[in-house]
Amino acid sequence: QDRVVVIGLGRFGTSTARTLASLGYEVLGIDIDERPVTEASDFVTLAAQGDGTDEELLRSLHVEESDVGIVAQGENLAASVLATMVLKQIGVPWVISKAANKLHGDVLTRIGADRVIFPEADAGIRLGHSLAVRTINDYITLTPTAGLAKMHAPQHFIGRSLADLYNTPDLALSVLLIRRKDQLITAPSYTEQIEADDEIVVAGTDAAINRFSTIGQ
Amino acid sequence: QDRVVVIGLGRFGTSTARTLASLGYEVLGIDIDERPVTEASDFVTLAAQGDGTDEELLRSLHVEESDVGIVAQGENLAASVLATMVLKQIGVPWVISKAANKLHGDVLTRIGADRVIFPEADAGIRLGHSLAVRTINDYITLTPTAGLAKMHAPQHFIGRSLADLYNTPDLALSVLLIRRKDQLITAPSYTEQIEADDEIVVAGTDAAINRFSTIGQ
Ligand SMILES: Nc1ncnc2c1ncn2[C@@H]1O[C@H](COP(=O)(O)OP(=O)(O)OP(=O)(O)O)[C@@H](O)[C@H]1O
Ligand SMILES: Nc1ncnc2c1ncn2[C@@H]1O[C@H](COP(=O)(O)OP(=O)(O)OP(=O)(O)O)[C@@H](O)[C@H]1O
Repeated sequence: QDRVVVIGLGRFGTSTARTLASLGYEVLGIDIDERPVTEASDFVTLAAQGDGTDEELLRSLHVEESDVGIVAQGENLAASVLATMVLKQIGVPWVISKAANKLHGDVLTRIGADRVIFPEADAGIRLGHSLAVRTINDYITLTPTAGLAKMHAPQHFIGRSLADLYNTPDLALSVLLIRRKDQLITAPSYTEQIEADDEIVVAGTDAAINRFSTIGQ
Repeated sequence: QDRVVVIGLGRFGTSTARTLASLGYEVLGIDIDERPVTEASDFVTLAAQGDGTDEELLRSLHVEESDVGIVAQGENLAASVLATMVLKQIGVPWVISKAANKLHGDVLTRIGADRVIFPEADAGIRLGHSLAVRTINDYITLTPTAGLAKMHAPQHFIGRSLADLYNTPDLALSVLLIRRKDQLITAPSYTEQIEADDEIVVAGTDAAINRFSTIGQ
């Protein structure tokens, strides 16, 4: 059972702490404000109020025994950079830090963050790609021009088979998977018929995904 | 060519505006602060400094002719709620608003937002699921217990075929796709061999994804 420390319980830090706790990790949450600490105490192993850049505080909580550290400050650059530095110095083997922009990210990488993430920038990219097709509700970038899109089955797909939908010439797109309630149908056959409330995962360019979603309209 | 207005050019709004502009949309960006407006003017069709809740300002910029409106404030609840309301009142057909938490989201839905998104919360969920396997660099939730993970091919996979990797009993997981440079190999055959720098997209439970990533180690 891995131990994870999350320093900074803002929107992102709280969501990460909550997800990790639900997946069975032992989670220690730290924030300088009392309010997020009280909220997190409902779902993490231990929630402590204090300054995440203070080495003495971290050692008193045995943070150096953590397997992973997550530094979740974006707007407060000093706290982000100092907390990342302290975690690496006390020996946390894997530190993931959130950055507000590329320069912030470069600083974090240079001082030893093992991974830097840009949650807001990623979300903007995801939304940008999913605007073309209203039914897209998630997206993963694969190449500069192609990606994976998860879409709610459009109304005009219901009752049609994949063979029907694939019948369009020059469609550079693959249906990778259909989620039907809690069942995953991977590499679906041509005869598979789309049902209401199916979710479809496809891979292709934005243009191909856009064309695919309008077949049969 | 769809016209999109983005009100609020923080980290998320700027990333969305930039992605949409690169995909060929006509993008109008509005922010109350001068700095993000100057930055956005390099890549959007028009960047304007002003209050996104001011109907007169929006009409002077012909915002009612937009196809989509994106309201990108999280911390400033009043601006988020009022801008969403004004966009719907002046007739923008599709409004997507960012929310900081569930209650904020409920208010936005009730006043007419067509879609509500929670970028920071989503990012926390994604990170939580990808901690188990260090090489996971993106994740889409499919069901409460299963998802799609994109992972950098681990060192110990290189040179092995999928038949080799699948040879593990009771592995409830599918390899949906391999990305090799700019090429997408969908429904890869059993004889396909993993190369360095491949990215692999798999579908399964966290536990199955975790076990899969350690095969051959
Ligand atoms: N030195 C510190 N030690 C611990 N927690 C801190 C420290 N400084 C700031 N925080 C906390 O970190 C959290 C997130 O910080 P910040 O506001 O900088 O980031 P943010 O990018 O706006 O967060 P989010 O988008 O996730 O809400 C806040 O709850 C804040 O109280
Ligand atoms: N009334 C308004 N009209 C236009 N822009 C506004 C208004 N109020 C705030 N903004 C701008 O919206 C942007 C984002 O707002 P806010 O800080 O509330 O959200 P945030 O969730 O912290 O943003 P992000 O996480 O994307 O950086 C800021 O650049 C701010 O200047």
